[in-house]
Amino acid sequence: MRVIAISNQKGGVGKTTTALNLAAELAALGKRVLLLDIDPQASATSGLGIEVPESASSPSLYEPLLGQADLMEKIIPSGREGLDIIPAETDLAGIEIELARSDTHLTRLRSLLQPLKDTPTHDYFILDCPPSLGVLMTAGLAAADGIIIPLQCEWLGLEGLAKIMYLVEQIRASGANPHLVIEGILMTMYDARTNLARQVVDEVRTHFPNEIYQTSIPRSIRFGEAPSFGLTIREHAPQTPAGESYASLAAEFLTRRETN
Amino acid sequence: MRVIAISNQKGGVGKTTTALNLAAELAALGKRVLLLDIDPQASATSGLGIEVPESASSPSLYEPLLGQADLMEKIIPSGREGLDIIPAETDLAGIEIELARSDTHLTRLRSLLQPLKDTPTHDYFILDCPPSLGVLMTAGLAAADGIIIPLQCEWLGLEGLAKIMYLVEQIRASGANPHLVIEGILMTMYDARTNLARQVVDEVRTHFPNEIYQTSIPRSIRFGEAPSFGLTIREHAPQTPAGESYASLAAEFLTRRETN
Ligand SMILES: Nc1ncnc2c1ncn2[C@@H]1O[C@H](COP(=O)(O)OP(=O)(O)OP(=O)(O)O)[C@@H](O)[C@H]1O
Ligand SMILES: Nc1ncnc2c1ncn2[C@@H]1O[C@H](COP(=O)(O)OP(=O)(O)OP(=O)(O)O)[C@@H](O)[C@H]1O
Ligand SMILES: [Mg+2]
Ligand SMILES: [Mg+2]
Repeated sequence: MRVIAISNQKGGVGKTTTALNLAAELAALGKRVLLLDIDPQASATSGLGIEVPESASSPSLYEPLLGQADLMEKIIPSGREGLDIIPAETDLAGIEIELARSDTHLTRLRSLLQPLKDTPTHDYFILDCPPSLGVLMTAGLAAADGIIIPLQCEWLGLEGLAKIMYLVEQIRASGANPHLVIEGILMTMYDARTNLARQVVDEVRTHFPNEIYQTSIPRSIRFGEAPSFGLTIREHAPQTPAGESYASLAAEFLTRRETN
Repeated sequence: MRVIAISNQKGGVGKTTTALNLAAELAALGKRVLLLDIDPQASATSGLGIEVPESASSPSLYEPLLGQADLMEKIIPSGREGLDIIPAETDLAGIEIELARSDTHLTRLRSLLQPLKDTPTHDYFILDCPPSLGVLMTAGLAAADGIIIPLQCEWLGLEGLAKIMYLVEQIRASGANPHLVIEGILMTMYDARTNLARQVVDEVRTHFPNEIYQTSIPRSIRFGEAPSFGLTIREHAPQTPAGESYASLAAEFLTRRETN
């Protein structure tokens, strides 16, 4: 079982779109996948059209992170074969303050996931991280085996790359997660008609030739529409370049995994 | 002197683009404006091409928020007439953890800005807030007189609107800032060619007819390019619809101010 964090502190770069579509495509390829939504905005939960069942307790990771419930109890089906989810709720925002007051905030999520590695129920855990440099985001990096960095083909996106790379270095050096690797850098919202997009991709390919995925995700309004129907991109726009883009990412991701 | 927070917990919706361009346009209309970058990503600082002078201490709000320095010492010129800035640095991320441990984290920024209202040096303070539901974002809301909510014309953007409206309600009800008003909702990245954009604008106009600005900001690659040159949109693309869009927002913002 491998834990993959989809993370970049820059906002709106396609973290949630990547987390939910990669998770769905890995499941379509026969992997058992658990999507953990650790962003209090809960976009991954609503983007998949998940109706969270009414219950007395919080459906999110809130209680497990405070040691008040078992993580496995929070797993619910996604309606897609092979894909389960632990949803998020706005109460997760409160955890940032609660956890920040404890000295173990960095490794809390890691110690929650560690025992599940011995008797794995899933092949992959995919973490959708919030945009920030706060407690939930750093806990996600500390818990992950690998990180996928979605990167918008814009200048401000490029500036953020140095920061997330530095943060990964710090997490490794701190001893919280010495073996954290960069799974890959995914270029998102790529619009081939603009010079800016080509310049940014060239820049990333020059500096990070081994990390950048060959697959880039095209800018398409279909991605903006899909969450309003609670559908993955393949469900919403099958047989289109956008609809197939995350299937080709999943294939490339698995090929890298097998050869590394 | 009025403090305006540019805030929305959803990432990548145009908060920084709005903060720096609105600040520059208000200054061009003769107002004295201070832009406070309270996002550890420091996109507003780099987007204006600000070279932060080397110095022994941190140039950001870090020390003032901990009571270790005077806010006024951190003000530096932006190179544009009437526009000053307090830059951000990644060290601000550390403040989230430090402040979260104190019971006054919500009102720390407010009490820092309050005394400046009596002997104002500027007409407007514009706060560029980080994407999150964390300490710096809520402190920004508690410190503000009014909030401008940039909203992407996408489904996931619309979902975020209910959350930020609820958060404003909570900040008012908590007593931390009972008189916080919604200055306005700004539709950003508007692409008239897509149904989705028109549907989202119609939805917002129906539910918030008084808050939505008439001015909407068009989607344009020029906005992605401008920060790479450290230029405002008017400096980078004068006499274009994109280049003029924030000038018309500034005019609408001031007209509302004068009539309310
Ligand atoms: N390839 C794409 N082309 C066009 N729009 C896209 C693409 N990928 C995502 N989007 C849209 O862009 C917006 C931002 O994407 P998303 O919410 O996945 O980013 P994020 O990094 O998770 O944001 P946050 O920082 O708020 O968590 C959404 O409205 C989404 O529908
Ligand atoms: N109207 C627009 N049209 C096209 N691109 C835009 C527009 N406004 C902003 N952008 C680009 O979209 C990206 C996100 O904008 P920006 O960084 O201002 O958003 P933000 O809400 O401040 O993000 P964060 O949540 O990370 O703070 C940037 O690359 C910016 O250049
Ligand atoms: Mg997201
Ligand atoms: Mg910003």
